[in-house]
This record gives sequence, structure tokens and C-alpha cells, in this order.
Amino acid sequence: LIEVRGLKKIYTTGDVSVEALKGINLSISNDEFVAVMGASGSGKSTFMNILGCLDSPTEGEYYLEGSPVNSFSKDKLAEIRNSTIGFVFQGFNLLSRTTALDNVELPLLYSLESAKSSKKQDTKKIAKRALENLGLSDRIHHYPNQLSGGQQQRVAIARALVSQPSLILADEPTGNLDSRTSVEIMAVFQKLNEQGISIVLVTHEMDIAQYAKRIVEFRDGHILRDHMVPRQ
Amino acid sequence: LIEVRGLKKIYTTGDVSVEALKGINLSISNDEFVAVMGASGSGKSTFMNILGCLDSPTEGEYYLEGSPVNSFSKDKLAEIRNSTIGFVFQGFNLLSRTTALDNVELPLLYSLESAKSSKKQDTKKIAKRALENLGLSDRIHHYPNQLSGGQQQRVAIARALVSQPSLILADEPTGNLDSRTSVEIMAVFQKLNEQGISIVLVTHEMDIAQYAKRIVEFRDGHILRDHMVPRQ
Ligand SMILES: Nc1ncnc2c1ncn2[C@@H]1O[C@H](COP(=O)(O)OP(=O)(O)OP(=O)(O)O)[C@@H](O)[C@H]1O
Ligand SMILES: Nc1ncnc2c1ncn2[C@@H]1O[C@H](COP(=O)(O)OP(=O)(O)OP(=O)(O)O)[C@@H](O)[C@H]1O
Ligand SMILES: [Mg+2]
Ligand SMILES: [Mg+2]
Repeated sequence: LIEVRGLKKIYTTGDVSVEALKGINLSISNDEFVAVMGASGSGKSTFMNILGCLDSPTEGEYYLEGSPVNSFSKDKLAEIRNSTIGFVFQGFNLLSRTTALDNVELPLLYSLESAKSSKKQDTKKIAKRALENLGLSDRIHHYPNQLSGGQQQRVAIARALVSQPSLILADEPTGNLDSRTSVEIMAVFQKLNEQGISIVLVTHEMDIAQYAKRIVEFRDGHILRDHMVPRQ
Repeated sequence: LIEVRGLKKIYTTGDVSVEALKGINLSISNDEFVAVMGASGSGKSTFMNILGCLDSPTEGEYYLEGSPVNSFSKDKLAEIRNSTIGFVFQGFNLLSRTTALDNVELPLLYSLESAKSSKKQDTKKIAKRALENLGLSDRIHHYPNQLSGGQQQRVAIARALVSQPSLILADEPTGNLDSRTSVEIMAVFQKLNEQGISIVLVTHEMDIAQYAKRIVEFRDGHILRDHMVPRQ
């Protein structure tokens, strides 16, 4: 599903360069559930942004489902970002002037234009259900600044799941959630993975990483360790 | 130090009301180190915003150092927010068009105007040191969007500490930090508490709460439990 070779990312600020990724080699097959861990600033989000086709590497190759991503057209990339991949951002990235319901509906409107599934009137229903599944049925018309941190995070998760992507990239999806809600979210992810959806999840909490089947540890732009999680 | 009685907070959105706090009674003395826990949406940040004089209750009283906060002048409130209290926001609240160094310097510039300590040329030095203490010496000229999630969080923490406040209110200060950095941050908080600084810290991680001396548990706008942490 995912193949990266010699992935490098260098950010240049004025005359200062930061080498966020220093040569990542990694393969992730279909149905995998991978946890990505590592120190703050070790390159996890940079890696996720490249996997999610939201940013491109300075060097190296990224193959998604066998095809080189740098060969994809603008349309193909947009379709991947909105339908194939569900992305939960570390900072939520909700539109502040848009209600929870409309934020979650967005990926569906894109697929609508690209003549994928559901009719227009269904998209609001589908978005509503996604929010209900995350315990937000009585917050659907709230704006992000009218939601608690954990509620904003759950809206971001609902948005990532709503178009039933085949790959979920979640960057610290439980950072703002209490233990009980975190366990509920991880149960949702586990169920989706059992149904065949591939998941790559960044977390700094070992309890959360234990839900995955494999842990990849980043350190200073490199992969330090890559091992299977012993079955519980 | 802190005395709240019958604290209520109701948010009204259109014709819908949300009762975020339903009558909080709580006392916190000097030198205390209190962890606030509870489910997502249970009222923790709302409570912290009122304690931090960033918002006012719909009902009830809040006494800070014996005086009723609702009697404070605008200037007194501004001084409290910038010098007396160091606030770490759940969402960081960094100014996006401002470098890490300048973000951290802000509270000092306020005290400067109010003819408190340090001369102008020192404020940049003091801010620089605060960032160095949190391992960000090589990021001081970066803008927030050029920083990782955990680095942004550390800038927010540096800003809260820079004016040497007597009370620190930290809302999920380790949510985006790896375990090692979290432990370092908690060690800083413990050291400050031993020096007499009072700390109220919201967290959803029990490991983090264990650093505190007392745990107050919120549920649905109420205080469910309030107990001391057994000495380790
Ligand atoms: N500005 C607002 N307008 C309307 N409702 C609000 C507003 N701010 C918060 N709320 C609601 O008040 C309740 C309490 O919010 P609060 O942010 O205090 O929760 P919290 O305990 O900090 O949650 P979390 O752990 O998710 O950060 C939530 O249900 C939230 O939806
Ligand atoms: N736009 C940018 N410009 C300059 N440097 C950047 C930029 N984005 C990230 N960096 C730097 O690249 C490094 C890796 O950042 P990244 O966000 O990938 O780390 P991370 O592992 O996700 O960290 P965290 O756990 O704190 O979220 C960091 O040192 C950061 O300062
Ligand atoms: Mg990150
Ligand atoms: Mg909160």
C-alpha cells in the first residue's frame, strides 16, 4: 500500500535549514495498523503530511498503491486527500467560521463533485451520523470556538472517517481526550482496521500504541526501531 | 489563594444553552499543586478560564487572594493575566505572525509598561533563556507554523513561566509532548511548586496527575471527587 524510499525533508527558514526527515525507508501493507512514536520534533507530522499527499519530500520516493505519488495529477491528489485517505490533523484544522456539521460534510461535497456516491441531500445526513457516532449529536451546529478541545478533536476525527477512506492517517488523535473517550476512539479504529482499513497513527502514549499491531519509532528524522506489538 | 462559591457558567448559542459549570465550590491554598481531571466537555477549560480572569461566571463568586475578582479594575485584571498568573492554553494561543521569541517576550513587555522590573534590553534575554530552558534555543526565530506541535506547546509553556507568576494555570500542557519531554516539563512544574508557586493543571493522563498533590475530578459541570494524591 505504502512504500517510501530515502525520504528526506528539509525546511529552509531564511538562511537556516532544518532537516526534518533524513532518509526514511518504510513499507506498510494493506490492513496494517501502525503506531508512530518518537520525541517531539523527531519528524512524525512531517512524515504524515507526506504520506497524506499534503506535502512533498525534498528527496526520495513515495509509492501509494504501487504508483509514484510525484506523478499524480492535481485532480488525482485532491481525490486521494478527500476520499482515499482520512487525515486527522494534530491541530484539528477545522474551519473556524463553519459549524461542526459543515466541517464534517466537506470531504463528501468533494466526492459529490467528482460524481462519486451519495446525492446532495444525503451528505448532511451522513455527516450527522458520523458526529453522532462520536457522541456529538448535540453539538452539530456549534462552531469550533464553541466546542471543548476534545470535542474539536472528535469533529476532526468524524471528518476523517466520513468518506469511508481506505487509509486513515491520525496525528495524535487522542491528545485532548479523556481516557474513556480515548478508549472509545481506539475501539472505533480497531473495528475499522478489522474491516480492512489501513491505519497509521501518531501517538506519544504507549497505552494508545498498544492498540496497533506494529510500532515504528522515529528519532531525529530517522527510524530508530520498527517492531511488532506482542499480541495481548 | 483561590476561593470559588456556587460558580456557574452558561453559554447561549442562539436559542440553545449549554450549562458548562453547574455550581462549583472549591478552595485552593498557596503552594498547592492540583490536577484537574474529567471527561471531555466536563467543564475543565471553562473553569480554568474563569480562574485565569479570562472569562467571568454567569453566577457565583471568585475570590483571588481574598478579593472578589468581579470588583477588579481593567488594569488590575490585565496585570493579573500578564504577571500574577501564567496561563498555558489547551490550544497554545500563540500569535501566528510572531516568532517564538517575541511570543514569549509579550508578558514582560506588559510588566515593562506597568513599570515593573527589567529594562527593555533585558526582556529579549529573559525570553531567550525561558525558551532555552525548554530545549528550544535553536527555534527562537521560528514562527508557530514552522514548529512541531510539541514545540508550539513548549513555547506556550515558556510564555506562561517567563514573568515568574505566583500561580500557574496549565490546561493540558503535555497533550502533544512525548513521554520524555512530558517528564521534563512536570519536573519543572514540581520544582516551581517547591519554590512556592501554586499550580493548577488540567490533564487526562493519570501518570501526569500523579505529579500533583491533589486531584479534583470534574463530571458534567460538577466536582465529582476531590482527594489528595498518596505520597509516592
Ligand atoms: N463558547 C462556547 N459556546 C457554547 N458552548 C461552549 C462554549 N465553550 C464551551 N462550550 C461547551 O461547554 C462544555 C464545557 O467545555 P469545556 O471546554 O470547559 O470542557 P473541557 O472539560 O475542557 O473539555 P476537553 O477535555 O474536551 O477540553 C462543552 O460541552 C462545550 O461544548
Ligand atoms: N514549516 C517548517 N519550517 C521550518 N521547520 C519546520 C517546519 N515544520 C516543522 N519544522 C521542524 O521540523 C522538525 C520536525 O517537525 P515535526 O512536526 O515533523 O515533528 P513531530 O515529530 O511531529 O513533533 P511533535 O511530536 O512535537 O508534534 C521540528 O524540529 C520542527 O521545528
Ligand atoms: Mg507532530
Ligand atoms: Mg478543555
